[in-house]
Amino acid sequence: REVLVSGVAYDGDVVKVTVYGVPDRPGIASELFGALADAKINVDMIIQSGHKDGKNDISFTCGKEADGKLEEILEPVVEQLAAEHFSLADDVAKVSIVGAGMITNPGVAAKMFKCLYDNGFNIDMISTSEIKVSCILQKEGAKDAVRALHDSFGL
Amino acid sequence: REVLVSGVAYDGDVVKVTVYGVPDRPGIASELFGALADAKINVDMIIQSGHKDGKNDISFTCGKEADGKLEEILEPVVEQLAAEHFSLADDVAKVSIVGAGMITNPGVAAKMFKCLYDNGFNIDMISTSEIKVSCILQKEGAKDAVRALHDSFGL
Ligand SMILES: C[C@@H](O)[C@H](N)C(=O)O
Ligand SMILES: C[C@@H](O)[C@H](N)C(=O)O
Repeated sequence: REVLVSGVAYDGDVVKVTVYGVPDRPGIASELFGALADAKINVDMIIQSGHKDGKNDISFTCGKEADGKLEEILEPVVEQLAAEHFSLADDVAKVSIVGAGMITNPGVAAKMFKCLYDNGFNIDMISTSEIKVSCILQKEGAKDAVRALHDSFGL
Repeated sequence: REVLVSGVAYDGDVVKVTVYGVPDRPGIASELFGALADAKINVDMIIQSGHKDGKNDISFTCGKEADGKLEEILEPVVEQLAAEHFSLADDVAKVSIVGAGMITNPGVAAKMFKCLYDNGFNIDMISTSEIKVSCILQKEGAKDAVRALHDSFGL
């Protein structure tokens, strides 16, 4: 039994947004999340990975209650930031493994990814903390991923 | 005083790696982190944001003790994954704000990003959890970011 992982969590209340091709200069993240804060949008995950050719993509997730408001908030901001475009998807779910002190153990995240691969899941987004590894998957069938992870970690 | 944020953390023992242009299909993350796990590389943050045109970039951070080994581990894997290339940088630091239940409060992350902007910092990577917002910055001057964040959150 992997004592490192104590549970698997599922969150189906997820809208995933990616703003593509923002200029990689100070102030961009401030403007984007300032506009979301002004509109009282509760953000869950914020994910920005390495930049390329002076541009970057910034993703975030929020609850479905924001779904109707996001387009009208993002359109002016994305234009102001001179970003390329943004995408919005609510057919996704967040599946996480949770446990104390696990992320520094390199095998734990790899085991989660292997389990998702063996069960045919494509990973849309990844974010980790000291106690959690979260993956955004297509919502269809994501509950099966939870069961597969339970089995894989002996829970 | 922002009771939401209780501290600011600095970690200078950071190597940032981004693998660019991996095919966005099941099994890629499993192979990459499987290879790192086999080589006993302790990974800190794993960050993958939205994909584009069937490709994606995956970033991760680890401690400097891995620096000498990473190239020889990543070269064969990156080739096997048919990724475009990978970048490695150790002139970076992680600066985080920490506090209970803060990430759902949209203003907290925005306030951090605004503070970094006002002090001229460019944000390389972003990762969040329920209790933490972490930014990867250029190491030079990053300790000044810690002081600025202390002031901004009244700590
Ligand atoms: C891309 C975005 O994060 C930018 N680098 C900033 O500092 O705001
Ligand atoms: C890009 C990578 O995460 C891929 N989608 C996978 O599932 O492994």
